[in-house]
Amino acid sequence: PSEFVVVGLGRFGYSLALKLTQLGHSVLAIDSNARLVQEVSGELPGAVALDATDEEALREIGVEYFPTAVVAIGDDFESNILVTSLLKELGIGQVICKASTIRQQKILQRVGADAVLLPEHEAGVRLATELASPGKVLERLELQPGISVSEVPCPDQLAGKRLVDLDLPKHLGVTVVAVRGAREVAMPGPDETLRAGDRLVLVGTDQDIARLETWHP
Amino acid sequence: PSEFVVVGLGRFGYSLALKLTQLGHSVLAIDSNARLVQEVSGELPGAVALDATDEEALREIGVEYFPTAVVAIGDDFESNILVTSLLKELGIGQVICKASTIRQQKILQRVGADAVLLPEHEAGVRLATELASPGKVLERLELQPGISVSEVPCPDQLAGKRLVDLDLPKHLGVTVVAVRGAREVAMPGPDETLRAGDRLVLVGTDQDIARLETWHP
Ligand SMILES: Nc1ncnc2c1ncn2[C@@H]1O[C@H](COP(=O)(O)OP(=O)(O)OP(=O)(O)O)[C@@H](O)[C@H]1O
Ligand SMILES: Nc1ncnc2c1ncn2[C@@H]1O[C@H](COP(=O)(O)OP(=O)(O)OP(=O)(O)O)[C@@H](O)[C@H]1O
Repeated sequence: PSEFVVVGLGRFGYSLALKLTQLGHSVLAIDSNARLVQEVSGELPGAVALDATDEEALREIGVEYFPTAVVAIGDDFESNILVTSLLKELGIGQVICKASTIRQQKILQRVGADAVLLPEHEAGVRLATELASPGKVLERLELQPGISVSEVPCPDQLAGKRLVDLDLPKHLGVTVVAVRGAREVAMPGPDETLRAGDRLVLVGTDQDIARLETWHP
Repeated sequence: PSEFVVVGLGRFGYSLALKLTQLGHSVLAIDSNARLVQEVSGELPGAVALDATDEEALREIGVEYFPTAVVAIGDDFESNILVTSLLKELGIGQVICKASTIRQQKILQRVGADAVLLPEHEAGVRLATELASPGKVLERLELQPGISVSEVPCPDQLAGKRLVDLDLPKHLGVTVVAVRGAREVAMPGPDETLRAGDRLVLVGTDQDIARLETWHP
């Protein structure tokens, strides 16, 4: 497992620190609000209350020995900039920040941030891509414009049939890379039999994936 | 293409409406701030200035004929609830909202929202998953815990080799579903030759994908 510093425990920072902790990594969570640190200390055992713009305080807890830090400060943009540049000066290899606007993103990049996220913008774009993709696509990873790995419900007319008999690559140009739901199968073999309620993870063009819904073997 | 209503043009709502428009769908964008609507009218031709809690005003523009609406109001939670329940009463099939907290999410679900997003929470969890996944994973879609579709840089020692000669499924248990970068190939054939600078989209366990980095044919 790795080690991460997370500065700022708002909705974004807290969810990040919690998920990293649940995945088994060690997280040094920092927030200037002592009451908040107290409240989360059960779930984030390494949480520390300090002002991250205070270089002395950061050195005392050994922040410079961490390979990756995330700065999750929103409203107080001056703190956001100060903390980001301090962490880079202390020698942290990868400093990831979040910004509220594109202008803020540019400024944080100038002071040395390795990556700057715009959570609200990205969430809007992601929802648009999901709404715009065809059929009942549940999850989608765009491989290139118009081609994706998409997860769709298994159409009723395909339940009970084996992949080798359906030959989806030949008839539709799509390949099943996983079957999810009641059972979880990655890279299913030719004899795999589809069942009602399955979710199929497919690779192909969005048009071909959309045709699956109404295609009959 | 489909038709969408987007109420609220903050960072989330504006990015959503813009991306849907760019993907060729028609968007009825609504915001109570007339100055803002004026500013975005170049990129969002269908933008309208009105208070979406006003049922008469919504009927006048025919909102009930749209299949999907997204409510992207943040600070004013009362408006958020009122607009969400109004749109459901007007008969819109799919109403998607965003909330700032889990409590707000529960309330919006009670008034009939079909889906409620928590953009900041989801962005935190998504970054945690990316930071926690092994190797230089660029993009990752979890198929099941520990198994994913991941995009990784093509290791130097594999450049110049054909997929049939590498036989990655046999040696590592991973399958290449796409090659990206200079050329974009989905479901590459056995004769595909990998090149330095390629990005490989693989299906397999996180451990097996991580081994690719240092594996020698
Ligand atoms: N100098 C600082 N040192 C440490 N923590 C700080 C500092 N400045 C702000 N914070 C903390 O950062 C946290 C997140 O900041 P803020 O609430 O402004 O962001 P936000 O964008 O609203 O968060 P989110 O959208 O993730 O909920 C707060 O809990 C705040 O106490
Ligand atoms: N009743 C209403 N009718 C139409 N628009 C509204 C209404 N109430 C608020 N809005 C608009 O919704 C937009 C987004 O709201 P707000 O700025 O509170 O959300 P936000 O959570 O800060 O947004 P984001 O995080 O996406 O930037 C604003 O532009 C505001 O004018």
